[in-house]
Amino acid sequence: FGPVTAVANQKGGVGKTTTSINLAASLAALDQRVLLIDLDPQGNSTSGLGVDQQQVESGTYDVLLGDSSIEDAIVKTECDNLYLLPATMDLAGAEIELVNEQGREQRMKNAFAAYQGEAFDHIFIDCPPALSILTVNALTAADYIMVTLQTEFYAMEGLTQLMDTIRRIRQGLNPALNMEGILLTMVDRRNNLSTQVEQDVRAYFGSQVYESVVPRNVRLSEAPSFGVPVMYHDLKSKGAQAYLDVAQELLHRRSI
Amino acid sequence: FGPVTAVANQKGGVGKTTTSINLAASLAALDQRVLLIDLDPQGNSTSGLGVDQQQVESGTYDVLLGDSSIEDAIVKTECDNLYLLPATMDLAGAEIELVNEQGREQRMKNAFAAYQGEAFDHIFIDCPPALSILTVNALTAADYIMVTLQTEFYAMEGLTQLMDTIRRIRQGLNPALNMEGILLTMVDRRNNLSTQVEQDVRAYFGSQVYESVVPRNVRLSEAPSFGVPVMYHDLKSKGAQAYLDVAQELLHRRSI
Ligand SMILES: Nc1ncnc2c1ncn2[C@@H]1O[C@H](COP(=O)(O)OP(=O)(O)OP(=O)(O)O)[C@@H](O)[C@H]1O
Ligand SMILES: Nc1ncnc2c1ncn2[C@@H]1O[C@H](COP(=O)(O)OP(=O)(O)OP(=O)(O)O)[C@@H](O)[C@H]1O
Ligand SMILES: [Mg+2]
Ligand SMILES: [Mg+2]
Repeated sequence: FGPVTAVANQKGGVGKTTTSINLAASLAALDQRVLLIDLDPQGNSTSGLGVDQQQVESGTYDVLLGDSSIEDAIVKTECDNLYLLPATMDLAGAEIELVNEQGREQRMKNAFAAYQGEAFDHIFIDCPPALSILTVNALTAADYIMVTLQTEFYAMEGLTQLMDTIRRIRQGLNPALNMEGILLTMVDRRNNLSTQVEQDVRAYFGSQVYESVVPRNVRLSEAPSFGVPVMYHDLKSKGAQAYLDVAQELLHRRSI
Repeated sequence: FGPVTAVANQKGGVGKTTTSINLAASLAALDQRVLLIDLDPQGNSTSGLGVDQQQVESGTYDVLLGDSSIEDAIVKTECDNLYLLPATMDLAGAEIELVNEQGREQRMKNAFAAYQGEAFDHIFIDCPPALSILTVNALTAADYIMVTLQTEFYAMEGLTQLMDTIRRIRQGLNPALNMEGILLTMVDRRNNLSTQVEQDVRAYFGSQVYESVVPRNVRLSEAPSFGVPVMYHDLKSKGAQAYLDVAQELLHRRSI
């Protein structure tokens, strides 16, 4: 199937979707075959890539409930080499429906094991803002976790809870889960708080923190309204360039 | 007990906690007796008011599971007239623990009905970023829902899902749930996208949208690191003044 990276953080609005879409698109532009899985009932990765949730026949929900294979639910996006497993509205009900099921945390992992299609170079999972059964499914199935971190007080505070969860998953459901790294998002170096948080996080987590950071850049928040990754909206923007840097750094970190 | 307002939006990072804390504190400064209930396992309203989650004996989790009354779990904050029902880490487990319980959606409502302490002029519930059992508990127990809306594309897109949920709650669990209004947060009138979203939302929702808006203001994101509402961090800031305006507008809307 290919190496799987969960993009996760239970804190809301910290750039999980923006990173999933734009990192996936940047790697696809570097000739990698990439699959993005939208695991958030909000379906932001789906709409951010111009796919209409209402038109989707089967998606992540159907795969988790065992009603569809991954290869039947995947759709091609307008970007070469970039594929999407879309989220539909019924994903909001999956949390409650899975709770009494056997092996509820392994549904995603089992679906990956059953995959029969062409392999991918990278698979990303855009997680919802909660340490819920959906996110636990992603962390159980993933080889790597990438934590997107907005340089703000509440986001930094939530890191402890997230690191505890990662440790617990490693001890039980997925001993092979690696820390891909912490990516700082919406960085504003003119702002003392943002700079302070960046310094604190680098002091504490060292080389686990990506060198590349994503600056606050309005082009990033405009792109989803056109249904395209930022590089197709404004390639020269700081946002697009930042995600190309992040993609290069990921490839470099994986090759060491 | 008093009028209850749930501050909700399943979209993450749209200012639910920032609004809960600063609107509650502004009303408390206007001599209203206010209770803030932290219903988010992240516990941001708790830490944002300087209360240490580790030191808390019983909190929202214990109230939902029926192990504590509200009056036994409430703590005083450093602000006059402002009380807090704190969140503890075990609240993260409440979602799964409640799913098989009888009347799982009515836990909060039942706890309000059983309240024996002194009445409040206003009660706010800071909701987590999900349309989960916790949020449904808040919407079932509330008299009003205030939707905080960041002026961004994904946030606007999520409104449809949220309005559907409110409609369903009104038809079933809580016919008395009123729309308090939509409060625009992190507004940046120099930014075309922000201005466009504001215009679209006002055109569609009309007078349901608060006149007062909350501008993006760094003092608002600094205040939680000092454990105080923004008016105690920088009263003259645009953020503090904005929430005093919001408090006045809420009082005005309720009196009509
Ligand atoms: N670097 C950036 N510069 C400017 N805006 C950004 C940036 N990154 C994200 N945004 C915007 O901030 C908002 C939050 O980002 P996003 O939705 O990607 O976060 P998320 O963690 O996926 O949120 P959720 O927790 O709701 O899933 C979005 O409106 C997005 O367009
Ligand atoms: N008007 C504002 N100006 C500047 N920063 C703000 C403003 N409102 C909120 N923030 C900051 O933006 C981030 C998100 O806000 P907040 O945590 O209140 O949103 P939330 O909806 O409660 O998030 P979650 O979905 O995780 O519960 C926080 O770091 C907060 O300090
Ligand atoms: Mg997202
Ligand atoms: Mg919050």
